[in-house]
Amino acid sequence: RTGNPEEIEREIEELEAREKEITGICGELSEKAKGLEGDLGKIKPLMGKGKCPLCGQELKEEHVLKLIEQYTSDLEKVRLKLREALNERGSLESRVKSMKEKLGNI
Amino acid sequence: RTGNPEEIEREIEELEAREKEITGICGELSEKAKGLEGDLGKIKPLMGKGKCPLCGQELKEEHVLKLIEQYTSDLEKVRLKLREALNERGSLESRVKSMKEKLGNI
Ligand SMILES: [Zn+2]
Repeated sequence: RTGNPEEIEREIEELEAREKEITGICGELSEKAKGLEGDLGKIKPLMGKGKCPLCGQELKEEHVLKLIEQYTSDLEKVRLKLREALNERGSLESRVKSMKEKLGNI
Repeated sequence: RTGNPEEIEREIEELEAREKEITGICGELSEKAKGLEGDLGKIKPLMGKGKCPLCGQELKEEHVLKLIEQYTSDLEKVRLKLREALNERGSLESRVKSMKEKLGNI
């Protein structure tokens, strides 16, 4: 890490651009998680119903269990990605902050 | 039809009781029609979708057509009953009105 102010400024710019990108990704992932939670909220009550309230077809218990498992695992994956993206954003913010302090001291 | 005021009053009471009952029935039938219209609004868009958006099972076109036909015919039946109930209520109201006028003239 050189102490050259131009280089530091350029690096701060790159980090801030990545920070903006990551913030967008966090937003998308959290919307996706909300959508999957909504779907699960509609599917879980199908357990024990003989017929689908929408299409009227017969509902076998193992079919509903499979659906619940599928949506639950999709939701887990999205939540994991969201945690990783939030972590990255956090570390970007602290790096930008410490670089700005460095710039201030030159 | 005698002109005896007591008998006319008793008959008015009976008609008004029936009128009240019929008004309740009209309310139920109109709620039922609204429910079926709502269901149809959810089922019609299933046309052309390969899978049910709720239970994920395959949707055959003739199955969806059958569903649309069934709900449409249920809705027609309810609307017919509603028209009949509204007609009965109308004729009860005019009979009560003319009997009250008769009472007023005795
Ligand atoms: Zn279904």
